[in-house]
Amino acid sequence: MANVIAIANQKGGVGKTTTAINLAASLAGAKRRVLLVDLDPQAHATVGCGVREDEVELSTWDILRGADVDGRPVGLSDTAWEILDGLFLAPSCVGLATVEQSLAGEEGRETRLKRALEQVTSRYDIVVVDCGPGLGILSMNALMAATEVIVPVDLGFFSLYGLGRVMDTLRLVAERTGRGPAMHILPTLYDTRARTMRRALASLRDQHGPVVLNAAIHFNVSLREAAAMGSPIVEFAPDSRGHEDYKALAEELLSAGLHL
Amino acid sequence: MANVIAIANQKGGVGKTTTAINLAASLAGAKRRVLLVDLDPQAHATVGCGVREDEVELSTWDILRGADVDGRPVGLSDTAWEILDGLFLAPSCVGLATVEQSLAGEEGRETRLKRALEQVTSRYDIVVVDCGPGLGILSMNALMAATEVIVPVDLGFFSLYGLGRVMDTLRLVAERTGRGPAMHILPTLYDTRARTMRRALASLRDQHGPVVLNAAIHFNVSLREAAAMGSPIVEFAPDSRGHEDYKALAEELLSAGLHL
Ligand SMILES: Nc1ncnc2c1ncn2[C@@H]1O[C@H](COP(=O)(O)OP(=O)(O)OP(=O)(O)O)[C@@H](O)[C@H]1O
Ligand SMILES: Nc1ncnc2c1ncn2[C@@H]1O[C@H](COP(=O)(O)OP(=O)(O)OP(=O)(O)O)[C@@H](O)[C@H]1O
Ligand SMILES: [Mg+2]
Ligand SMILES: [Mg+2]
Repeated sequence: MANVIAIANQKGGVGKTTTAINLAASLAGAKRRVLLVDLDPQAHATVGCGVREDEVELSTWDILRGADVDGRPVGLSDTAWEILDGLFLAPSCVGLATVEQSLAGEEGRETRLKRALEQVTSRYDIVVVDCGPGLGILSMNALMAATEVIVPVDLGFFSLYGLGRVMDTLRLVAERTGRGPAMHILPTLYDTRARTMRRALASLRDQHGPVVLNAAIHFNVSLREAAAMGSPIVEFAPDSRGHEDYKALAEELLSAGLHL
Repeated sequence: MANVIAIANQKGGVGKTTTAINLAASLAGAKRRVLLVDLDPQAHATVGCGVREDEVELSTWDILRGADVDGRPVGLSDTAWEILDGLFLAPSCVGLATVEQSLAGEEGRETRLKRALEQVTSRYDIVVVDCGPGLGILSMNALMAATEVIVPVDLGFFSLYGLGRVMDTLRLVAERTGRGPAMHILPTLYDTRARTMRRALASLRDQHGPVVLNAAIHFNVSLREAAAMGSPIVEFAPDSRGHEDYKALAEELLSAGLHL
């Protein structure tokens, strides 16, 4: 079973996509074969890797709705674009926004991604799934398939306030699957000069202990600029703080024993 | 018909809630009677106004699901908490997260808020609706009821990229209702020292002209701290840049002829 890392938090704008793209690229840089799955109808992981939405033919939308190609169901490998050595992307498209309504009431709608991933576990060592904001059917698909969940938190009041809701959802997933994903909290957008943020990080560590990763992602303009250039930070600015931080995150996860 | 201003953008973390709370408070400061409606299951406009979720009895969830109180349907005034002179809040609760599934397929599910607002237009001059991220049934309820839509944009690549999607949705609303809400783009989290943001704002104004408001909300730590204290910026830090910016926004909207 490949490691499946969901990047999820219902709070918007906390760095989920930035983390998904750059963690996946850093893991590929550590010689793992990585599949980045874009499960957000906004398709930001897709455009953040330089893939244009109008060039995408098969997407995660085709996976979740059970579309066919050449008389057989579309598989994740059919959708995959090569982004870097060892990094492949299963792109999203706007059709994904209709999943909530089109799959409402369907049997097994929350485990469609999990079943699609079981078909490709021999090809990839690690799968990273970018979720959009909210905790609807798309995020549930990611959480039901995940072995680990990384919850980015921007150390602001609203995002800290919402952590309890994320943990409730993970408990629900554990009840349904019998073994919930391991949760890791990742501090992001961290501006060390801001006293309130330094305090927020200290109290986060007090409250949640080892669930909070040692790695913290600092506020770094290169990460914002890399997104605009459609390229992971390892390509756009390999000497930047942003790249160092995501490399450290990849190393921490690999040494913590992602079962590889 | 009261002015109904929806604060919406499917992109997460662009300052929707911060704008909803502080614009509503600034409009109340200009002697209007204002109702702030929290339509996000995260309930951030609710806690950002100092109301605890566990103290909320009737909420926007009761409005949308058509609950009864004393044998008649719950109205928005039944839910309202007084926050400041002239500012009232219709709080949210976590039950709102189930709306997508529980109202799926129901007749008129997208106009429940509009119908509830028609009952209270004599009590309030202006209604401000905070939407969560995404463009599902909750945001559609706000857009179908709105006379104006403010779209906060944090001048980052992902948020600019997603603007087209918001405009497509507003065209859809205009087709369904015959008169779509007027759209205003509000630059937020603006750090004037960042060259990429100065350029992004200039190109936003080139591309969208008068749709972009003159007012821009600068990055201001007091806004972040006010949220943590559960208080609008006018109360927490009346001399701050954040308060000045939201006062200027309120004045621009009032002088642009919100029909009052
Ligand atoms: N460490 C960082 N330093 C500077 N900017 C960052 C950092 N992480 C993310 N950003 C920027 O902050 C904004 C929000 O990040 P991002 O879009 O990755 O969040 P998200 O959680 O994926 O948002 P959504 O909820 O819409 O999916 C983006 O403009 C991104 O470029
Ligand atoms: N002008 C500003 N200056 C500094 N911080 C800000 C500003 N506007 C918003 N923030 C902070 O940025 C974060 C995101 O803002 P906010 O939660 O209002 O966005 P949102 O669009 O409502 O997010 P969501 O998509 O989750 O509803 C919050 O921590 C908030 O306190
Ligand atoms: Mg994202
Ligand atoms: Mg919000």
